[in-house]
Amino acid sequence: MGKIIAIANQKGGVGKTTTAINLSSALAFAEAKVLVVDMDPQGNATSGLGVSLEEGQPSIYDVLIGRAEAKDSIIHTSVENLDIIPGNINLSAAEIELVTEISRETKLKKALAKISDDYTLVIIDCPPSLGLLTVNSLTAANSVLIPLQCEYYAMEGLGQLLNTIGLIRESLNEELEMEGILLTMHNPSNNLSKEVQKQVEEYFSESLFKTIIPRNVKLAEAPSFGQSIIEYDLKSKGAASYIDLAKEMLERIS
Amino acid sequence: MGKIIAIANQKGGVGKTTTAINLSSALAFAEAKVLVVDMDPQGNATSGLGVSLEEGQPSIYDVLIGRAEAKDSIIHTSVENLDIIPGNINLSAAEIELVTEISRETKLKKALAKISDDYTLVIIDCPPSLGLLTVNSLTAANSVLIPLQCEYYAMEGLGQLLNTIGLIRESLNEELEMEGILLTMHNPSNNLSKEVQKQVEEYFSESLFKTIIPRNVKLAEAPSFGQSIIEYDLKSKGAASYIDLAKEMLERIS
Ligand SMILES: Nc1ncnc2c1ncn2[C@@H]1O[C@H](COP(=O)(O)OP(=O)(O)OP(=O)(O)O)[C@@H](O)[C@H]1O
Ligand SMILES: Nc1ncnc2c1ncn2[C@@H]1O[C@H](COP(=O)(O)OP(=O)(O)OP(=O)(O)O)[C@@H](O)[C@H]1O
Ligand SMILES: [Mg+2]
Ligand SMILES: [Mg+2]
Repeated sequence: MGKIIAIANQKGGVGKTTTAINLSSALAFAEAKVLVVDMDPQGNATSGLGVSLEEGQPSIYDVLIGRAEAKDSIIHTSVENLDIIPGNINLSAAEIELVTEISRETKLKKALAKISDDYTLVIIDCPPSLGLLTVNSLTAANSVLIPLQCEYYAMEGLGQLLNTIGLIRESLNEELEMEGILLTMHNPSNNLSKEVQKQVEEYFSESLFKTIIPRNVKLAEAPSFGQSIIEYDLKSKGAASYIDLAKEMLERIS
Repeated sequence: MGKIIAIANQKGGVGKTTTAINLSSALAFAEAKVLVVDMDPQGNATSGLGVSLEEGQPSIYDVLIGRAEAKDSIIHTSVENLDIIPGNINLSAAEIELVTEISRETKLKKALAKISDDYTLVIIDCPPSLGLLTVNSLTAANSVLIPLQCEYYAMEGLGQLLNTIGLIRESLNEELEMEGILLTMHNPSNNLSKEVQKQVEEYFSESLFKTIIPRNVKLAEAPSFGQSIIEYDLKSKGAASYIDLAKEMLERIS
Protein backbone atom coordinates (compact mmCIF):
# COMPACT_ATOMS: atom_id res chain seq x y z
CA MET A 1 0.00 0.00 0.00
CA GLY A 2 0.86 3.64 -0.25
CA LYS A 3 3.37 4.00 -3.09
CA ILE A 4 5.05 7.44 -2.97
CA ILE A 5 5.93 9.11 -6.28
CA ALA A 6 7.87 12.38 -6.54
CA ILE A 7 7.21 14.54 -9.64
CA ALA A 8 10.50 16.31 -10.16
CA ASN A 9 12.45 18.36 -12.68
CA GLN A 10 14.60 21.37 -11.84
CA LYS A 11 13.73 22.94 -15.20
CA GLY A 12 10.92 25.37 -14.66
CA GLY A 13 7.51 25.28 -16.30
CA VAL A 14 7.66 21.74 -17.72
CA GLY A 15 4.30 20.54 -16.35
CA LYS A 16 5.16 19.18 -12.87
CA THR A 17 2.15 20.73 -11.14
CA THR A 18 -0.18 20.08 -14.08
CA THR A 19 0.84 16.41 -13.95
CA ALA A 20 0.52 16.18 -10.15
CA ILE A 21 -3.01 17.62 -10.20
CA ASN A 22 -4.39 15.83 -13.25
CA LEU A 23 -2.81 12.41 -12.75
CA SER A 24 -4.00 12.33 -9.13
CA SER A 25 -7.51 13.48 -10.10
CA ALA A 26 -7.80 10.90 -12.85
CA LEU A 27 -6.69 8.20 -10.40
CA ALA A 28 -9.14 9.43 -7.75
CA PHE A 29 -12.01 9.19 -10.25
CA ALA A 30 -10.87 5.58 -10.84
CA GLU A 31 -11.45 4.97 -7.10
CA ALA A 32 -7.81 5.04 -6.03
CA LYS A 33 -7.24 6.95 -2.76
CA VAL A 34 -4.67 9.63 -3.53
CA LEU A 35 -2.77 12.19 -1.45
CA VAL A 36 -1.00 15.13 -3.11
CA VAL A 37 1.86 16.74 -1.15
CA ASP A 38 2.66 20.29 -2.33
CA MET A 39 6.37 20.86 -1.70
CA ASP A 40 6.58 24.01 -3.84
CA PRO A 41 6.64 27.42 -2.08
CA GLN A 42 4.53 28.74 -4.98
CA GLY A 43 1.68 26.49 -3.74
CA ASN A 44 0.38 25.95 -7.28
CA ALA A 45 -0.87 22.37 -6.66
CA THR A 46 -2.82 23.71 -3.65
CA SER A 47 -4.55 26.55 -5.52
CA GLY A 48 -4.90 24.47 -8.70
CA LEU A 49 -7.02 22.02 -6.68
CA GLY A 50 -9.16 24.87 -5.41
CA VAL A 51 -7.80 24.72 -1.85
CA SER A 52 -6.94 27.84 0.13
CA LEU A 53 -5.12 27.66 3.42
CA GLU A 54 -6.98 29.28 6.33
CA GLU A 55 -5.10 31.16 9.03
CA GLY A 56 -3.64 28.70 11.53
CA GLN A 57 -4.17 25.65 9.31
CA PRO A 58 -0.91 23.68 9.14
CA SER A 59 0.88 23.24 5.79
CA ILE A 60 3.67 20.86 4.76
CA TYR A 61 6.10 23.48 6.10
CA ASP A 62 4.77 22.95 9.63
CA VAL A 63 5.18 19.21 9.17
CA LEU A 64 8.80 19.55 7.99
CA ILE A 65 9.86 21.66 10.95
CA GLY A 66 8.06 19.35 13.38
CA ARG A 67 5.31 21.76 14.44
CA ALA A 68 2.47 19.61 13.09
CA GLU A 69 1.74 15.99 12.26
CA ALA A 70 1.09 14.99 8.64
CA LYS A 71 -2.31 13.57 9.58
CA ASP A 72 -3.41 16.95 11.04
CA SER A 73 -2.37 18.78 7.87
CA ILE A 74 -4.46 16.80 5.40
CA ILE A 75 -7.26 18.69 3.62
CA HIS A 76 -10.02 16.97 1.59
CA THR A 77 -10.38 18.48 -1.90
CA SER A 78 -13.65 18.80 -3.80
CA VAL A 79 -12.76 15.53 -5.56
CA GLU A 80 -13.74 12.33 -3.75
CA ASN A 81 -10.75 10.14 -2.84
CA LEU A 82 -8.33 13.06 -3.34
CA ASP A 83 -6.65 14.77 -0.36
CA ILE A 84 -3.82 17.29 -0.19
CA ILE A 85 -1.21 18.47 2.31
CA PRO A 86 -0.96 22.10 1.13
CA GLY A 87 2.17 24.11 0.48
CA ASN A 88 2.78 27.85 0.79
CA ILE A 89 5.44 30.56 0.76
CA ASN A 90 6.71 29.53 4.23
CA LEU A 91 8.36 26.59 2.49
CA SER A 92 11.07 28.85 1.12
CA ALA A 93 12.12 29.50 4.72
CA ALA A 94 12.44 25.73 5.23
CA GLU A 95 15.26 25.58 2.68
CA ILE A 96 17.40 27.79 4.99
CA GLU A 97 16.03 26.61 8.34
CA LEU A 98 16.66 22.93 7.63
CA VAL A 99 20.27 23.38 6.41
CA THR A 100 21.81 23.03 9.87
CA GLU A 101 19.40 20.39 11.19
CA ILE A 102 20.44 16.80 11.79
CA SER A 103 18.92 14.39 9.23
CA ARG A 104 17.61 17.37 7.30
CA GLU A 105 17.07 15.22 4.20
CA THR A 106 14.73 12.70 5.83
CA LYS A 107 12.16 14.99 7.47
CA LEU A 108 9.52 14.35 4.80
CA LYS A 109 10.21 10.61 4.63
CA LYS A 110 9.60 10.22 8.38
CA ALA A 111 6.46 12.36 8.27
CA LEU A 112 4.87 10.53 5.34
CA ALA A 113 5.71 7.05 6.71
CA LYS A 114 2.99 7.56 9.33
CA ILE A 115 0.18 8.17 6.81
CA SER A 116 1.11 6.65 3.45
CA ASP A 117 -0.65 3.34 4.22
CA ASP A 118 -4.00 5.19 4.26
CA TYR A 119 -3.62 5.87 0.52
CA THR A 120 -3.13 3.90 -2.69
CA LEU A 121 -0.74 6.57 -3.92
CA VAL A 122 1.03 9.66 -2.58
CA ILE A 123 2.11 12.19 -5.25
CA ILE A 124 4.66 14.88 -4.32
CA ASP A 125 4.83 18.07 -6.46
CA CYS A 126 8.40 19.44 -6.38
CA PRO A 127 9.66 23.01 -6.91
CA PRO A 128 11.91 23.87 -9.92
CA SER A 129 15.23 23.30 -8.13
CA LEU A 130 17.51 20.59 -6.74
CA GLY A 131 17.61 22.09 -3.26
CA LEU A 132 16.57 20.61 0.10
CA LEU A 133 12.83 20.49 -0.70
CA THR A 134 13.42 18.33 -3.77
CA VAL A 135 16.08 16.26 -1.96
CA ASN A 136 13.55 15.60 0.84
CA SER A 137 10.95 14.57 -1.76
CA LEU A 138 13.32 12.19 -3.59
CA THR A 139 14.40 10.69 -0.26
CA ALA A 140 10.77 10.08 0.78
CA ALA A 141 9.73 8.64 -2.60
CA ASN A 142 9.66 5.07 -3.89
CA SER A 143 9.97 6.37 -7.46
CA VAL A 144 10.35 9.53 -9.49
CA LEU A 145 8.22 10.68 -12.45
CA ILE A 146 10.01 13.21 -14.70
CA PRO A 147 7.81 15.49 -16.84
CA LEU A 148 9.88 16.51 -19.86
CA GLN A 149 8.80 19.48 -21.96
CA CYS A 150 9.63 18.82 -25.62
CA GLU A 151 12.09 21.70 -25.87
CA TYR A 152 15.85 22.22 -25.88
CA TYR A 153 16.56 23.49 -22.35
CA ALA A 154 14.42 20.73 -20.84
CA MET A 155 16.47 18.08 -22.65
CA GLU A 156 19.67 19.75 -21.53
CA GLY A 157 18.70 19.59 -17.85
CA LEU A 158 17.84 15.88 -17.95
CA GLY A 159 21.44 14.80 -17.43
CA GLN A 160 21.79 16.89 -14.27
CA LEU A 161 18.53 15.50 -12.93
CA LEU A 162 19.45 11.87 -13.55
CA ASN A 163 22.79 12.56 -11.87
CA THR A 164 21.08 13.93 -8.78
CA ILE A 165 18.70 10.95 -8.65
CA GLY A 166 21.73 8.65 -8.76
CA LEU A 167 23.39 10.52 -5.86
CA ILE A 168 20.21 10.30 -3.77
CA ARG A 169 19.96 6.56 -4.50
CA GLU A 170 23.57 6.02 -3.35
CA SER A 171 23.47 8.03 -0.14
CA LEU A 172 19.89 8.64 1.01
CA ASN A 173 17.37 6.29 -0.60
CA GLU A 174 18.62 3.09 -2.21
CA GLU A 175 15.10 2.01 -3.27
CA LEU A 176 14.47 5.14 -5.39
CA GLU A 177 13.35 3.86 -8.79
CA MET A 178 12.57 5.60 -12.04
CA GLU A 179 8.80 5.63 -12.52
CA GLY A 180 9.26 7.08 -15.98
CA ILE A 181 9.79 10.07 -18.26
CA LEU A 182 6.58 11.76 -19.42
CA LEU A 183 6.67 13.91 -22.56
CA THR A 184 4.60 17.07 -21.97
CA MET A 185 3.35 20.01 -24.07
CA HIS A 186 3.98 17.89 -27.13
CA ASN A 187 2.99 19.47 -30.44
CA PRO A 188 3.15 16.90 -33.31
CA SER A 189 3.28 19.64 -35.97
CA ASN A 190 6.39 21.24 -34.48
CA ASN A 191 9.85 19.99 -35.47
CA LEU A 192 11.39 20.75 -32.08
CA SER A 193 8.84 18.49 -30.33
CA LYS A 194 9.49 15.67 -32.78
CA GLU A 195 13.24 16.11 -32.48
CA VAL A 196 13.19 15.92 -28.65
CA GLN A 197 10.84 12.90 -28.80
CA LYS A 198 13.25 11.12 -31.15
CA GLN A 199 16.23 11.83 -28.86
CA VAL A 200 14.41 10.63 -25.74
CA GLU A 201 13.22 7.47 -27.53
CA GLU A 202 16.81 6.77 -28.59
CA TYR A 203 18.47 7.19 -25.18
CA PHE A 204 15.70 6.49 -22.64
CA SER A 205 13.18 4.27 -24.43
CA GLU A 206 12.72 1.87 -21.50
CA SER A 207 11.80 4.73 -19.13
CA LEU A 208 9.38 6.53 -21.43
CA PHE A 209 5.64 6.42 -20.67
CA LYS A 210 3.55 5.30 -23.66
CA THR A 211 1.23 8.24 -22.96
CA ILE A 212 2.30 11.63 -24.35
CA ILE A 213 0.65 14.82 -23.03
CA PRO A 214 -0.22 17.20 -25.91
CA ARG A 215 -0.08 20.99 -25.67
CA ASN A 216 -3.73 21.79 -24.91
CA VAL A 217 -4.93 25.22 -23.74
CA LYS A 218 -7.69 23.64 -21.60
CA LEU A 219 -4.93 22.37 -19.26
CA ALA A 220 -3.74 25.94 -18.77
CA GLU A 221 -7.30 27.26 -18.23
CA ALA A 222 -8.41 24.71 -15.61
CA PRO A 223 -6.29 25.99 -12.67
CA SER A 224 -7.91 29.44 -12.81
CA PHE A 225 -11.15 27.67 -11.78
CA GLY A 226 -9.38 25.58 -9.11
CA GLN A 227 -10.32 22.45 -11.01
CA SER A 228 -8.49 19.48 -12.48
CA ILE A 229 -8.92 18.94 -16.21
CA ILE A 230 -11.29 16.02 -15.44
CA GLU A 231 -13.79 18.39 -13.83
CA TYR A 232 -13.11 21.40 -16.08
CA ASP A 233 -13.33 19.75 -19.51
CA LEU A 234 -13.61 15.99 -19.59
CA LYS A 235 -13.89 15.96 -23.41
CA SER A 236 -10.60 17.79 -23.99
CA LYS A 237 -7.43 16.17 -25.37
CA GLY A 238 -5.74 17.19 -22.12
CA ALA A 239 -8.22 15.16 -20.04
CA ALA A 240 -7.98 12.15 -22.38
CA SER A 241 -4.17 12.11 -22.09
CA TYR A 242 -4.13 12.27 -18.28
CA ILE A 243 -6.78 9.52 -18.12
CA ASP A 244 -4.52 7.40 -20.35
CA LEU A 245 -1.61 8.13 -18.04
CA ALA A 246 -3.68 7.11 -15.01
CA LYS A 247 -4.54 3.82 -16.75
CA GLU A 248 -0.84 3.18 -17.37
CA MET A 249 -0.12 3.88 -13.71
CA LEU A 250 -2.93 1.62 -12.46
CA GLU A 251 -1.55 -1.27 -14.52
CA ARG A 252 1.81 -0.78 -12.81
CA ILE A 253 0.46 -0.51 -9.26
CA SER A 254 -1.85 -3.52 -9.31
CA MET B 1 27.43 53.80 -16.79
CA GLY B 2 26.82 50.17 -16.08
CA LYS B 3 23.15 49.84 -15.16
CA ILE B 4 22.48 46.39 -13.59
CA ILE B 5 19.13 44.73 -14.34
CA ALA B 6 18.01 41.44 -12.73
CA ILE B 7 15.57 39.30 -14.72
CA ALA B 8 13.60 37.51 -12.05
CA ASN B 9 10.47 35.46 -11.46
CA GLN B 10 10.23 32.44 -9.15
CA LYS B 11 7.64 30.89 -11.49
CA GLY B 12 9.40 28.45 -13.74
CA GLY B 13 9.49 28.54 -17.52
CA VAL B 14 8.17 32.09 -18.04
CA GLY B 15 10.92 33.29 -20.39
CA LYS B 16 13.64 34.66 -18.04
CA THR B 17 16.55 33.10 -19.93
CA THR B 18 14.98 33.76 -23.34
CA THR B 19 14.64 37.43 -22.37
CA ALA B 20 18.18 37.64 -20.91
CA ILE B 21 19.73 36.22 -24.08
CA ASN B 22 17.65 38.02 -26.70
CA LEU B 23 17.37 41.43 -25.06
CA SER B 24 21.14 41.51 -24.45
CA SER B 25 21.88 40.35 -28.03
CA ALA B 26 19.57 42.95 -29.55
CA LEU B 27 21.23 45.65 -27.43
CA ALA B 28 24.71 44.40 -28.39
CA PHE B 29 23.80 44.66 -32.10
CA ALA B 30 22.77 48.26 -31.35
CA GLU B 31 26.36 48.88 -30.16
CA ALA B 32 25.65 48.80 -26.42
CA LYS B 33 28.29 46.89 -24.44
CA VAL B 34 26.42 44.21 -22.50
CA LEU B 35 27.41 41.65 -19.87
CA VAL B 36 25.12 38.71 -19.06
CA VAL B 37 25.56 37.08 -15.63
CA ASP B 38 24.14 33.54 -15.45
CA MET B 39 23.03 32.96 -11.86
CA ASP B 40 21.02 29.81 -12.65
CA PRO B 41 22.55 26.41 -11.80
CA GLN B 42 20.94 25.09 -15.00
CA GLY B 43 23.33 27.34 -16.97
CA ASN B 44 20.78 27.89 -19.75
CA ALA B 45 21.90 31.45 -20.57
CA THR B 46 25.46 30.12 -20.93
CA SER B 47 24.59 27.28 -23.33
CA GLY B 48 21.93 29.34 -25.09
CA LEU B 49 24.69 31.80 -26.07
CA GLY B 50 26.82 28.95 -27.38
CA VAL B 51 29.34 29.10 -24.54
CA SER B 52 30.71 25.98 -22.88
CA LEU B 53 32.81 26.16 -19.75
CA GLU B 54 36.23 24.55 -20.07
CA GLU B 55 37.82 22.68 -17.17
CA GLY B 56 39.36 25.14 -14.75
CA GLN B 57 37.62 28.19 -16.21
CA PRO B 58 35.97 30.16 -13.39
CA SER B 59 32.18 30.59 -13.32
CA ILE B 60 29.99 32.97 -11.31
CA TYR B 61 30.08 30.34 -8.54
CA ASP B 62 33.82 30.87 -8.11
CA VAL B 63 33.23 34.62 -7.94
CA LEU B 64 30.51 34.26 -5.26
CA ILE B 65 32.67 32.14 -2.99
CA GLY B 66 35.64 34.45 -3.45
CA ARG B 67 37.83 32.05 -5.44
CA ALA B 68 37.93 34.21 -8.58
CA GLU B 69 37.54 37.84 -9.59
CA ALA B 70 34.62 38.83 -11.83
CA LYS B 71 37.01 40.28 -14.43
CA ASP B 72 38.79 36.88 -14.74
CA SER B 73 35.50 35.04 -15.25
CA ILE B 74 34.27 37.03 -18.24
CA ILE B 75 33.97 35.14 -21.55
CA HIS B 76 33.42 36.85 -24.92
CA THR B 77 30.48 35.35 -26.84
CA SER B 78 30.29 35.04 -30.63
CA VAL B 79 28.31 38.30 -30.62
CA GLU B 80 30.38 41.49 -30.66
CA ASN B 81 29.81 43.72 -27.58
CA LEU B 82 28.27 40.77 -25.66
CA ASP B 83 30.15 39.06 -22.82
CA ILE B 84 29.01 36.55 -20.21
CA ILE B 85 30.05 35.36 -16.76
CA PRO B 86 28.89 31.74 -17.09
CA GLY B 87 26.86 29.71 -14.61
CA ASN B 88 26.88 25.97 -13.92
CA ILE B 89 25.64 23.26 -11.56
CA ASN B 90 28.14 24.30 -8.86
CA LEU B 91 25.84 27.23 -8.18
CA SER B 92 23.38 24.96 -6.40
CA ALA B 93 26.10 24.32 -3.82
CA ALA B 94 26.40 28.08 -3.29
CA GLU B 95 22.86 28.23 -1.92
CA ILE B 96 23.93 26.01 0.99
CA GLU B 97 27.54 27.21 1.33
CA LEU B 98 26.61 30.89 1.59
CA VAL B 99 23.88 30.42 4.23
CA THR B 100 26.25 30.78 7.18
CA GLU B 101 28.53 33.43 5.63
CA ILE B 102 28.57 37.02 6.82
CA SER B 103 26.98 39.44 4.29
CA ARG B 104 25.89 36.43 2.25
CA GLU B 105 23.36 38.60 0.35
CA THR B 106 25.88 41.12 -0.99
CA LYS B 107 28.52 38.82 -2.52
CA LEU B 108 27.35 39.48 -6.08
CA LYS B 109 26.88 43.21 -5.53
CA LYS B 110 30.50 43.60 -4.37
CA ALA B 111 31.84 41.46 -7.22
CA LEU B 112 29.95 43.30 -9.97
CA ALA B 113 30.79 46.77 -8.59
CA LYS B 114 34.36 46.26 -9.82
CA ILE B 115 33.41 45.65 -13.47
CA SER B 116 30.01 47.18 -14.17
CA ASP B 117 31.47 50.46 -15.38
CA ASP B 118 33.04 48.63 -18.35
CA TYR B 119 29.54 47.96 -19.72
CA THR B 120 26.48 49.93 -20.75
CA LEU B 121 24.28 47.26 -19.19
CA VAL B 122 24.67 44.17 -17.00
CA ILE B 123 21.80 41.64 -17.26
CA ILE B 124 21.46 38.95 -14.57
CA ASP B 125 19.48 35.77 -15.40
CA CYS B 126 17.93 34.38 -12.19
CA PRO B 127 16.87 30.81 -11.32
CA PRO B 128 13.17 29.95 -10.68
CA SER B 129 13.25 30.50 -6.90
CA LEU B 130 13.44 33.24 -4.27
CA GLY B 131 16.50 31.73 -2.58
CA LEU B 132 19.97 33.20 -1.96
CA LEU B 133 20.96 33.33 -5.65
CA THR B 134 17.95 35.49 -6.53
CA VAL B 135 18.35 37.56 -3.35
CA ASN B 136 22.00 38.22 -4.33
CA SER B 137 20.86 39.25 -7.81
CA LEU B 138 18.16 41.64 -6.54
CA THR B 139 20.62 43.12 -4.06
CA ALA B 140 23.21 43.75 -6.81
CA ALA B 141 20.68 45.19 -9.28
CA ASN B 142 19.56 48.76 -9.92
CA SER B 143 16.25 47.46 -11.28
CA VAL B 144 14.27 44.29 -11.87
CA LEU B 145 12.60 43.15 -15.11
CA ILE B 146 9.79 40.63 -14.54
CA PRO B 147 8.89 38.34 -17.47
CA LEU B 148 5.26 37.32 -17.01
CA GLN B 149 3.87 34.36 -18.93
CA CYS B 150 0.26 35.02 -19.87
CA GLU B 151 -1.10 32.12 -17.80
CA TYR B 152 -2.82 31.61 -14.46
CA TYR B 153 0.00 30.33 -12.22
CA ALA B 154 2.29 33.07 -13.45
CA MET B 155 -0.24 35.73 -12.44
CA GLU B 156 -0.69 34.05 -9.09
CA GLY B 157 3.01 34.22 -8.26
CA LEU B 158 3.31 37.94 -9.08
CA GLY B 159 2.13 39.01 -5.63
CA GLN B 160 4.79 36.91 -3.88
CA LEU B 161 7.47 38.31 -6.17
CA LEU B 162 6.49 41.95 -5.63
CA ASN B 163 6.46 41.26 -1.89
CA THR B 164 10.00 39.88 -2.00
CA ILE B 165 11.19 42.88 -4.05
CA GLY B 166 9.72 45.17 -1.41
CA LEU B 167 11.53 43.30 1.38
CA ILE B 168 14.84 43.53 -0.49
CA ARG B 169 14.30 47.25 -1.05
CA GLU B 170 13.68 47.79 2.69
CA SER B 171 16.58 45.79 4.06
CA LEU B 172 19.25 45.18 1.40
CA ASN B 173 18.97 47.54 -1.57
CA GLU B 174 16.96 50.73 -1.19
CA GLU B 175 17.61 51.81 -4.80
CA LEU B 176 16.02 48.69 -6.32
CA GLU B 177 13.50 49.96 -8.87
CA MET B 178 10.97 48.23 -11.04
CA GLU B 179 12.27 48.20 -14.62
CA GLY B 180 8.99 46.74 -15.78
CA ILE B 181 6.71 43.76 -16.36
CA LEU B 182 7.15 42.08 -19.74
CA LEU B 183 4.31 39.92 -21.10
CA THR B 184 5.78 36.78 -22.68
CA MET B 185 4.48 33.84 -24.73
CA HIS B 186 1.47 35.96 -25.56
CA ASN B 187 -1.03 34.41 -27.97
CA PRO B 188 -3.66 36.96 -29.12
CA SER B 189 -6.08 34.22 -30.23
CA ASN B 190 -6.18 32.60 -26.80
CA ASN B 191 -8.63 33.85 -24.16
CA LEU B 192 -6.30 33.09 -21.25
CA SER B 193 -3.60 35.35 -22.73
CA LYS B 194 -6.08 38.16 -23.26
CA GLU B 195 -7.53 37.72 -19.77
CA VAL B 196 -4.09 37.91 -18.09
CA GLN B 197 -3.16 40.93 -20.24
CA LYS B 198 -6.35 42.70 -19.16
CA GLN B 199 -5.66 41.99 -15.46
CA VAL B 200 -2.06 43.19 -15.67
CA GLU B 201 -3.11 46.35 -17.53
CA GLU B 202 -5.71 47.04 -14.83
CA TYR B 203 -3.41 46.61 -11.80
CA PHE B 204 0.10 47.32 -13.11
CA SER B 205 -0.34 49.57 -16.16
CA GLU B 206 2.47 51.97 -15.24
CA SER B 207 5.01 49.11 -14.97
CA LEU B 208 4.06 47.32 -18.17
CA PHE B 209 6.46 47.42 -21.15
CA LYS B 210 4.75 48.53 -24.36
CA THR B 211 6.44 45.59 -26.12
CA ILE B 212 4.71 42.22 -25.80
CA ILE B 213 6.64 39.03 -26.66
CA PRO B 214 4.47 36.65 -28.77
CA ARG B 215 4.63 32.87 -28.53
CA ASN B 216 6.96 32.06 -31.44
CA VAL B 217 8.54 28.63 -31.99
CA LYS B 218 11.71 30.20 -33.44
CA LEU B 219 12.53 31.48 -29.93
CA ALA B 220 12.44 27.88 -28.65
CA GLU B 221 14.53 26.57 -31.57
CA ALA B 222 17.37 29.13 -31.36
CA PRO B 223 19.04 27.84 -28.14
CA SER B 224 19.63 24.40 -29.66
CA PHE B 225 22.02 26.16 -32.06
CA GLY B 226 23.62 28.25 -29.27
CA GLN B 227 22.35 31.39 -30.97
CA SER B 228 20.20 34.35 -30.00
CA ILE B 229 17.08 34.92 -32.09
CA ILE B 230 18.83 37.82 -33.84
CA GLU B 231 21.41 35.45 -35.35
CA TYR B 232 19.09 32.45 -35.75
CA ASP B 233 16.14 34.11 -37.52
CA LEU B 234 16.20 37.87 -37.79
CA LYS B 235 12.92 37.91 -39.79
CA SER B 236 10.90 36.08 -37.12
CA LYS B 237 8.24 37.67 -34.93
CA GLY B 238 10.37 36.66 -31.95
CA ALA B 239 13.34 38.68 -33.21
CA ALA B 240 11.16 41.69 -34.05
CA SER B 241 9.67 41.74 -30.53
CA TYR B 242 13.03 41.59 -28.76
CA ILE B 243 14.39 44.32 -31.04
CA ASP B 244 11.38 46.46 -30.05
CA LEU B 245 12.11 45.71 -26.39
CA ALA B 246 15.75 46.73 -26.86
CA LYS B 247 14.59 50.02 -28.41
CA GLU B 248 12.35 50.65 -25.40
CA MET B 249 15.27 49.96 -23.10
CA LEU B 250 17.66 52.21 -25.03
CA GLU B 251 15.21 55.11 -24.74
CA ARG B 252 15.17 54.60 -20.97
CA ILE B 253 18.96 54.32 -20.55
CA SER B 254 19.98 57.35 -22.60
N1 LIG C 1 0.09 20.13 -21.79
C1 LIG C 1 -0.07 21.43 -21.57
N2 LIG C 1 -0.62 22.19 -22.53
C2 LIG C 1 -0.77 23.54 -22.34
N3 LIG C 1 -0.38 24.20 -21.23
C3 LIG C 1 0.17 23.49 -20.25
C4 LIG C 1 0.35 22.07 -20.34
N4 LIG C 1 0.92 21.63 -19.19
C5 LIG C 1 1.10 22.73 -18.42
N5 LIG C 1 0.63 23.84 -19.04
C6 LIG C 1 0.70 25.23 -18.56
O1 LIG C 1 2.07 25.61 -18.67
C7 LIG C 1 2.48 26.32 -17.50
C8 LIG C 1 3.58 25.51 -16.80
O2 LIG C 1 3.07 24.30 -16.28
P1 LIG C 1 3.24 23.92 -14.73
O3 LIG C 1 3.04 25.11 -13.89
O4 LIG C 1 2.42 22.73 -14.45
O5 LIG C 1 4.78 23.53 -14.76
P2 LIG C 1 5.72 23.28 -13.49
O6 LIG C 1 6.83 22.42 -13.97
O7 LIG C 1 4.93 22.83 -12.35
O8 LIG C 1 6.27 24.79 -13.23
P3 LIG C 1 7.23 25.22 -12.00
O9 LIG C 1 8.60 24.81 -12.46
O10 LIG C 1 7.06 26.72 -11.90
O11 LIG C 1 6.76 24.50 -10.79
C9 LIG C 1 1.24 26.50 -16.64
O12 LIG C 1 0.69 27.76 -16.92
C10 LIG C 1 0.31 25.37 -17.11
O13 LIG C 1 -1.03 25.72 -16.97
N1 LIG D 1 8.02 33.73 -26.61
C1 LIG D 1 8.28 32.42 -26.66
N2 LIG D 1 7.67 31.66 -27.60
C2 LIG D 1 7.92 30.32 -27.63
N3 LIG D 1 8.72 29.65 -26.79
C3 LIG D 1 9.35 30.36 -25.85
C4 LIG D 1 9.19 31.78 -25.72
N4 LIG D 1 9.95 32.21 -24.69
C5 LIG D 1 10.55 31.12 -24.19
N5 LIG D 1 10.21 30.01 -24.89
C6 LIG D 1 10.60 28.61 -24.61
O1 LIG D 1 9.88 28.22 -23.43
C7 LIG D 1 10.73 27.52 -22.53
C8 LIG D 1 10.85 28.34 -21.24
O2 LIG D 1 11.55 29.53 -21.47
P1 LIG D 1 12.85 29.91 -20.60
O3 LIG D 1 13.69 28.71 -20.39
O4 LIG D 1 13.48 31.10 -21.21
O5 LIG D 1 12.12 30.31 -19.25
P2 LIG D 1 12.81 30.54 -17.82
O6 LIG D 1 11.89 31.41 -17.07
O7 LIG D 1 14.21 31.00 -18.00
O8 LIG D 1 12.80 29.04 -17.22
P3 LIG D 1 13.46 28.59 -15.80
O9 LIG D 1 12.43 29.00 -14.78
O10 LIG D 1 13.62 27.11 -15.92
O11 LIG D 1 14.75 29.32 -15.68
C9 LIG D 1 12.07 27.34 -23.25
O12 LIG D 1 12.06 26.07 -23.87
C10 LIG D 1 12.08 28.46 -24.29
O13 LIG D 1 12.81 28.11 -25.41
MG1 LIG E 1 4.90 23.64 -10.39
MG1 LIG F 1 15.96 30.22 -17.14
